[in-house]
Amino acid sequence: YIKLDNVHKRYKMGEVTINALNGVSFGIDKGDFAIVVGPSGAGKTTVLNLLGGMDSLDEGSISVDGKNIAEYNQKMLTEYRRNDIGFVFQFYNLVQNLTAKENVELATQISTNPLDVEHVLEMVGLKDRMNNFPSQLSGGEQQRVAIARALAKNPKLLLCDEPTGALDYMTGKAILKLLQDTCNSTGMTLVVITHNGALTGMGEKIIKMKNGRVSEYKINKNP
Amino acid sequence: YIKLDNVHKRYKMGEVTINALNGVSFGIDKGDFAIVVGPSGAGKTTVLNLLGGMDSLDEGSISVDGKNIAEYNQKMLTEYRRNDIGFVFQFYNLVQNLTAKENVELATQISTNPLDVEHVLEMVGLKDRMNNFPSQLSGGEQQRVAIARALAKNPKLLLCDEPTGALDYMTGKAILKLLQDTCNSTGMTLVVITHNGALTGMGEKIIKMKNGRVSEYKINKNP
Ligand SMILES: Nc1ncnc2c1ncn2[C@@H]1O[C@H](COP(=O)(O)OP(=O)(O)OP(=O)(O)O)[C@@H](O)[C@H]1O
Ligand SMILES: Nc1ncnc2c1ncn2[C@@H]1O[C@H](COP(=O)(O)OP(=O)(O)OP(=O)(O)O)[C@@H](O)[C@H]1O
Ligand SMILES: [Mg+2]
Ligand SMILES: [Mg+2]
Repeated sequence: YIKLDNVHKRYKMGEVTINALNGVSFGIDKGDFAIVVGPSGAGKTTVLNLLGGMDSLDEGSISVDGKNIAEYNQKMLTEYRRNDIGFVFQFYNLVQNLTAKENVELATQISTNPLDVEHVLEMVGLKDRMNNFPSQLSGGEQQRVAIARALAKNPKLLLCDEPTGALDYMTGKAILKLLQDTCNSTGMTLVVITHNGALTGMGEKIIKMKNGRVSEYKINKNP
Repeated sequence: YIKLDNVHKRYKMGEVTINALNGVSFGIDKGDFAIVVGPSGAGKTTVLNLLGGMDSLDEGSISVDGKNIAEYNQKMLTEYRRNDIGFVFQFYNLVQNLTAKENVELATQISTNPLDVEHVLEMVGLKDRMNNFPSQLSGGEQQRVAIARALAKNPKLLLCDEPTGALDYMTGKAILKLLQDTCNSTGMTLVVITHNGALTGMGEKIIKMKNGRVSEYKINKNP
């Protein structure tokens, strides 16, 4: 369903070239819960940004549902991001002058088959805070708004960049269970970057990255 | 050295009042490594902001080194923040159009006895990236710039809001060891918010928070 083949991404900074991705290849099946782990700077966010159609690669190919998205033009990428992808950003990217509820509504307005906004906010534990602005919320509360926003889109492919980074153990575990349950019940494909090694047992595919490459690839038959 | 006594902090939002802190009391000795843990929304960041002189309380007192900082006027608070405090923010707060090195230098220009800027950046593993801007750095690299900036000030009191939230296990552990070593060698007092329960063994004081209160307080004789 998802296939990265020898993907390279380079950043030129004067005389220095950073090889953010240096030949990344892996596959993910439809409906999988895939987990991406690795040290800081390994290239995890770069992989997710490419999968989400938010950045372009320098070499290689990325096919999603049979189509090489690396060959999409701007218009096709915009459609892809809007219709097929839900994205939880490492830095949340919430709209500061919209409330939590309005942030989630904004994302669902362009969705073909969105979930109920208030229900999703309740599922992430923010029922009483949905009328607050991001600046009135704690770090973990803001992260949960970002998660609700992506979930509510009801996308084919949900991409989460460290979705529990600001959450305590119990809240984080509940969030991952919510994501996993949604993945199992709706057939959604889920890719999660996490540095919480304790969670790798939950996924069908474990992709370990290091220095812009895949260092290890595990298939888990019984998550 | 640090004493919070029945501290209250309230946010009024229309008819609703949020009791961010609902009677918080605890003490920390000079040179301690204190760890604050608790669920998302418990009030941890609010406590740190008050300790750092960046916010004001509604009830109670906070004494640091014998002085009630809750009674400081604006000028005294500015001096306190500038000279005595190093702060690692939950959202980093880096200056986007200054490089990593310039961000750290900016903080040390107003310090009485700063550490060497390049040396501190090397200690957090960013020797090769110090001339990059925050937007050219991964999440964990940006977090490490924020840590270097606070450390380089060589403050009496170092306050860190989830300093390893975006770091993988190995990098995070190295960073906490660096903070602990600095605390032990310089006599600095260190307060760290973390939701990584595995790390609580490292501190002399463990302060567990829940719903705006201290739910548990442990003294660890042998960290
Ligand atoms: N715009 C950019 N310009 C230059 N280098 C960049 C840029 N964006 C990312 N990089 C570099 O590419 C490498 C991979 O970055 P990436 O953000 O993918 O890492 P990551 O695995 O997500 O790390 P973290 O766990 O710290 O978030 C890093 O060395 C980073 O500094
Ligand atoms: N400006 C504000 N206006 C209204 N409520 C606020 C404001 N700032 C914080 N709060 C609320 O106060 C409570 C405590 O917030 P705080 O940021 O201290 O939590 P925290 O323990 O740091 O949580 P996290 O682990 O999620 O970062 C939360 O319920 C939060 O929503
Ligand atoms: Mg990242
Ligand atoms: Mg916080």
